[in-house]
Amino acid sequence: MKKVICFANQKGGVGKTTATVNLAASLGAMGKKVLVVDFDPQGSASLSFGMPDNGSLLLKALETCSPLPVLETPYEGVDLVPSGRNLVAARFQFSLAMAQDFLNICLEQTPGDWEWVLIDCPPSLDVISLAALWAARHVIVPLEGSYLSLNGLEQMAKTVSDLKQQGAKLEIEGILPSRIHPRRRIYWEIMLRLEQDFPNKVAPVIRENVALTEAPGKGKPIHLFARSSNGARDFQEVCSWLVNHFEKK
Amino acid sequence: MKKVICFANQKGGVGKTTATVNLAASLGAMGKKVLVVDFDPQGSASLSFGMPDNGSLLLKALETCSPLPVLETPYEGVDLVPSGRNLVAARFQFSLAMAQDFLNICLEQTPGDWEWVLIDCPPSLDVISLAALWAARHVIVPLEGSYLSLNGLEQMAKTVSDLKQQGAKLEIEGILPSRIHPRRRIYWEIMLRLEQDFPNKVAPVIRENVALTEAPGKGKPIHLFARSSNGARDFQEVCSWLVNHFEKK
Ligand SMILES: Nc1ncnc2c1ncn2[C@@H]1O[C@H](COP(=O)(O)OP(=O)(O)OP(=O)(O)O)[C@@H](O)[C@H]1O
Ligand SMILES: Nc1ncnc2c1ncn2[C@@H]1O[C@H](COP(=O)(O)OP(=O)(O)OP(=O)(O)O)[C@@H](O)[C@H]1O
Ligand SMILES: [Mg+2]
Ligand SMILES: [Mg+2]
Repeated sequence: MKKVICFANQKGGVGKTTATVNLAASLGAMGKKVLVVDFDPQGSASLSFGMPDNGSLLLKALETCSPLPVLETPYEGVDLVPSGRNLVAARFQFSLAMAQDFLNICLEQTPGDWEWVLIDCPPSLDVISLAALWAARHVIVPLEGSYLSLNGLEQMAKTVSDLKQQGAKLEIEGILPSRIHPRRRIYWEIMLRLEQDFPNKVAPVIRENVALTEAPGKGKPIHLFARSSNGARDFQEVCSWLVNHFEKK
Repeated sequence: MKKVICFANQKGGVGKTTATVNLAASLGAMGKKVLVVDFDPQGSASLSFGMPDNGSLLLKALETCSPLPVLETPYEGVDLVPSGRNLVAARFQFSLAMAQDFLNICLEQTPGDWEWVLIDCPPSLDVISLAALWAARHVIVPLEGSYLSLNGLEQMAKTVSDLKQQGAKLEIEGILPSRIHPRRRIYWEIMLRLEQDFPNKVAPVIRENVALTEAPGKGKPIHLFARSSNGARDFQEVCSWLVNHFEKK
């Protein structure tokens, strides 16, 4: 049963891409088959795998309702639908009504036996992120340990509930606290709030770790770039949490 | 001579809002008259001033080419055009061609004698951020000390150059390194790159400082929330740099 998961939060810089890339790589290293869909015109996930792209093949597939362009990455078990600046045109070409289908249709036609499809979303409530949400069944919301970031989570919860009212089969499966400074008081305040509002849905946290900032510059996931760093260990924890969470379903 | 400045970077979470809010407040405290235009449907700048809004008045003004809704903030010299979730509709209602005018027209009709207009942009290359760029004469690009953030700057430079080719009167006036960890090697590498690619345009840096993360939760700018913090001192430096930079013009 293919699990299609969106990493979404309209707040910027909360770790959506870092989570998509590193969880995909960890799942792949465990022997799972994973497809990463870089659905952000910034192409951060593609850059993070060392595979920059201009997004024109992806745009073309969406425009013509064709299978998505899939590349093998150098990382075991992980394939990538790359993206880049040309995907911006999707914002001007597709209407709100088309968001329900334009990614869904292409994903369904894309041949491949991946057990996990992880979609990296842009920081924006627009046709691109809405199309990603319509194509997914599950949402993971990364967020930072900050007040402005909590507002992003609140907005996300509202967006998911609006989509469900329109018929989307979508659930917030997890909240992923990221870029965490564990000794800050604001972190403890936020964790209490999260446990209250989303009981049993809060993933293990990803601490702020310079290795996670550097890894994209080498085009590598954290477990290969800095195997014994806090970043690698934290993502290992989150990966186990993710697998248990979904295997219980 | 009114200075209209956009804080723009399609990369998320690089400190656009934190810079807009705190520089506006510092300029106001120096006796300048400042208008902050919160042009992000997330409404982060409005939240950061303690003035959350649903964005419907702003959307209405844009739809009807009317003066923008302006509120006084509790902070000396600073007025605010607030924003919120309802502004999302602008992404679906305005075409790419309309981006040249739909904010410009409203801003020109908005009565007020502000010397500085600071526009906070969303993390996205779309009709909203393009309208902000068309309404401004100057761009300041905040960025983090990370590889993915440098890609955002590169994209921004390309966007500004495309707009100038279409007739926009727009210049990148400054690069604002934010959320800086001064002891990280990646910071030094990035600073060297910036000085090379944008000589004399790199503002003093804003260091990572928990007070800057907490201040929005109290709806206050940093110089009132934590007057002797590194965040307050760094913004004081950047404010002086900003005033000197523009008064030389
Ligand atoms: N735990 C961490 N420790 C240190 N740096 C991190 C961590 N997580 C992410 N980063 C860095 O912070 C920046 C933002 O992270 P990332 O790009 O993953 O967020 P995002 O939510 O995908 O951003 P956007 O909204 O622009 O898509 C990046 O430069 C990334 O390398
Ligand atoms: N120098 C700093 N030190 C500590 N925290 C900071 C600093 N600058 C910004 N922050 C925090 O980091 C987060 C991102 O900053 P901010 O919202 O200003 O970025 P942004 O570029 O406007 O984000 P977006 O792309 O979502 O609009 C916020 O929670 C903010 O409070
Ligand atoms: Mg991203
Ligand atoms: Mg912002």
